[in-house]
Amino acid sequence: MARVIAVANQKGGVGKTTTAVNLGASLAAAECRTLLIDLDPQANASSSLGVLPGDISDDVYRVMVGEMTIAKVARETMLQYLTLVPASGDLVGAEIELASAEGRERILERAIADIRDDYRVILIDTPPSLGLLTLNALVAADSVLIPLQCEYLALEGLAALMKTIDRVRQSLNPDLAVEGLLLTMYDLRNNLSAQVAREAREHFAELVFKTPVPRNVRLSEAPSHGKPALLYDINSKGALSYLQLAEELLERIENG
Amino acid sequence: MARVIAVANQKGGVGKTTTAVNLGASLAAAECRTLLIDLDPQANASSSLGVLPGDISDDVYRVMVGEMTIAKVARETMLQYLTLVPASGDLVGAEIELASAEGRERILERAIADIRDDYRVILIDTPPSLGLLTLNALVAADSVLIPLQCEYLALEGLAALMKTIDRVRQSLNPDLAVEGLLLTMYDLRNNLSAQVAREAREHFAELVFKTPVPRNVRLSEAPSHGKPALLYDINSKGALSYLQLAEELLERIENG
Ligand SMILES: Nc1ncnc2c1ncn2[C@@H]1O[C@H](COP(=O)(O)OP(=O)(O)OP(=O)(O)O)[C@@H](O)[C@H]1O
Ligand SMILES: Nc1ncnc2c1ncn2[C@@H]1O[C@H](COP(=O)(O)OP(=O)(O)OP(=O)(O)O)[C@@H](O)[C@H]1O
Ligand SMILES: [Mg+2]
Ligand SMILES: [Mg+2]
Repeated sequence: MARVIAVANQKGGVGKTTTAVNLGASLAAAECRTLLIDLDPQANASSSLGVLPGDISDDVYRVMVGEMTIAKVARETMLQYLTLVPASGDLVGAEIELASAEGRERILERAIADIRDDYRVILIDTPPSLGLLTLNALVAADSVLIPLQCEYLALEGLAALMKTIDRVRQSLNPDLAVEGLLLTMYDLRNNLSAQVAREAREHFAELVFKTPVPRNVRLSEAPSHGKPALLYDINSKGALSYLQLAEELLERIENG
Repeated sequence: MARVIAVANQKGGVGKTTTAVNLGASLAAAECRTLLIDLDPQANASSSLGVLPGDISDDVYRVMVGEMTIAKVARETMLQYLTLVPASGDLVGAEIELASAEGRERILERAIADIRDDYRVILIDTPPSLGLLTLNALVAADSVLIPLQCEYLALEGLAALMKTIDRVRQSLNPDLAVEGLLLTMYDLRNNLSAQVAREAREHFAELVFKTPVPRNVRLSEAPSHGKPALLYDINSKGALSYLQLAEELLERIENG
């Protein structure tokens, strides 16, 4: 039975997609059967794995409007143990189209139930907002992995996100846990990163992953080659930190 | 009669708020009467100017639901020629509350019409999505200033944004122009920035502002002090680049 993890934070540009793609790839490298669902109309997770909008006819939009199952739209990636449910621009319309649908918050949860036993981990990349798509991910998930960019404005947004998680836990998904906070774009050269990291560890203690992800240009170059960092430059600090994160996550999952 | 400029890009974390705040402050330093409207529920532009959620009772949410005028919620900042319409978390609910309101795309346009003659420039900071709040900004605006982070994934999102601008121009705001593309977080140390800059200038030529904004830690430190960069560290590369951008923008506006 898969562990379903939503990668979410309404603050933009904090490393949600970079984390979903590279953590997914690192779990696959450890032969952990992983499904990555791209639930962002920007479809950045899809293009980071070399799947461009023109390549696909069936994507997660068809799942959200009930026309197709996940099994039907899921596709292989260059990594044996990583499967992708791609997104496309069609998804932009989903939030409006589904706004008045019956059980609109549980569409993804129902779709995942069919294939849950086929994977060990299911990761969901979400858009930078707290709309219906992100809500579907939070309802379908066992836990939320929160990328926290080591910047002041990113720290500010955490309170609103935690409030939203609380609300979802009270009304729609009582078991929703916080998988952890991941420090991203940690820049050893400046004090701001160290300050934000210190504040996060003070407030959230054990919830903060021991592995910080450093700012590393290889991580931002890899998407233009349609590859995760571990296939683009395995020796880069970025690739190594996500391999380490995968190990840390698997340990947390095994030990419960 | 003010020029109304929406600062927009659905890609997250590209420098929308940093641009709205620091360009606004730089225009004010040039004694150009400027209004900054924070239309993002994250309220980052408000906190970057030292206005925290607890400080305000009336914010742009009250304008969007028709309870108050802009004149009533606008407040002074530490800069004489810069006035702020703050945001608060209440704005999160606005997109859902207004979804079925009559003339929901023109609420901000109507509110701005009352005070348009009091300012020379009106800047609108928008959230990282193409929902009703951003749509209101695009309908109310004369032009769109597009911050373009010098990263591959940010370049990818441009086509979707340009399509949205076209659609708004055809249906709701025929005169909507592109004010320009602003290269942000330009990092001289890596090739990716240079490559993205070259591609942007090839595709968009004159539309790209001559002034690039370099990656500069002072820009990301300033918000934690509640000040724009020019009051936090006037000699920093970040502050100087936004002063230069303000000059370039004023020249464009004067010369039509
Ligand atoms: N550790 C890192 N080092 C350097 N660059 C990074 C790192 N993590 C992410 N990036 C780059 O920063 C930008 C933002 O990251 P990303 O797109 O993953 O964030 P996001 O939270 O998914 O954004 P959005 O809110 O738009 O969905 C991207 O261009 C990405 O390549
Ligand atoms: N030129 C720059 N140099 C260094 N840091 C920057 C620069 N511009 C912005 N930043 C920092 O990068 C982060 C993202 O910028 P900002 O919040 O302005 O982007 P945004 O597009 O408004 O994000 P959102 O999509 O969440 O609204 C912030 O922490 C900000 O302080
Ligand atoms: Mg993303
Ligand atoms: Mg912003």
